[in-house]
Amino acid sequence: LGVHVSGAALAKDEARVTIHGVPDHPGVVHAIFRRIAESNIVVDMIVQNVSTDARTEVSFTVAASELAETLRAAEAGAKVIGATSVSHNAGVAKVSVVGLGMRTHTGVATAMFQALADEDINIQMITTSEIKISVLVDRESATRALKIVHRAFALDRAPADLPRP
Amino acid sequence: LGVHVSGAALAKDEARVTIHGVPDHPGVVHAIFRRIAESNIVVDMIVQNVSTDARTEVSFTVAASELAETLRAAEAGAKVIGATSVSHNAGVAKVSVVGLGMRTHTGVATAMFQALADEDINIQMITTSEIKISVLVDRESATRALKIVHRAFALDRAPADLPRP
Ligand SMILES: C[C@@H](O)[C@H](N)C(=O)O
Ligand SMILES: C[C@@H](O)[C@H](N)C(=O)O
Repeated sequence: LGVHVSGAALAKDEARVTIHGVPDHPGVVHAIFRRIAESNIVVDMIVQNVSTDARTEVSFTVAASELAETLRAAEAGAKVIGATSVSHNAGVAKVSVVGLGMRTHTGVATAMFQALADEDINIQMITTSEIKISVLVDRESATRALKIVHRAFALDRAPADLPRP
Repeated sequence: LGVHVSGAALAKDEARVTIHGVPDHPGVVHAIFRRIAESNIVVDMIVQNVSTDARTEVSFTVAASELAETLRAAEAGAKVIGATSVSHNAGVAKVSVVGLGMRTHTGVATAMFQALADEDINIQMITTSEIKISVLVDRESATRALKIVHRAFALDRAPADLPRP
């Protein structure tokens, strides 16, 4: 693929929190995350897409064990900023593909998405950087998702097994 | 902060494309990105948040010079998957904070969001990994955003200038 996919990772016991109807003007995400940081909650993914009609959604993941406390902080934050509601999913997992030199990682993302699609695994959230593509899936699908991603990038074979070019 | 923020980066000439009303079932993002990969377009950020009423939005950024071709691929993909529309913004920039050991990067994210909020810079999209927090802002705000982030993390001082602990 012209890129070096060095590994795949799984964070199996995650929970996802989403604040809905977030007003889209400066200072708003800071107000949300200040509260969360003050509660000493470790946040993993943070995802925010563009707004529609001046409102957007901010989602983030935490360890499933931190969900209750996170929801308290999120609900307090949501009130202060005038967001409309908070939702959550207690049973999610993050599957990631890690690469070096993944500057043109479009092909890698496509291959990852294909692998999951072939297994009928639904992708709930996506976030990327040049060295990492992460998707959020249902926890029930997590182990199967990691396996299929390993297979798609030949990460499940010992170097000696790989076909010679 | 207990983490090592090693640098900040700016990608100034980006364009953002969003596919709206994306049906949320397996295979859909693969259908979108297969087309984009086949056009040899290099995609930078990919952001997808959770769905509402079985539909979500998929946004991604490309070099501004690739926008026209990207829109062709995105519109073709949107048709095929039954999405409702495609929107774009030709004048955006990605500002990132890069760190090592940013495992508890909630504090770093909060500090980054505060720096931008203090400058009244609006955050359009957010994506994170353990080593990188990226936000999309208006291109007009880009240079100012980079400067304020440098200052917030004392990246604009030579090591000799930093206060001794
Ligand atoms: C929605 C939120 O990101 C807002 N635009 C902010 O800058 O804080
Ligand atoms: C929306 C899109 O990500 C869809 N859930 C898929 O898996 O392809």
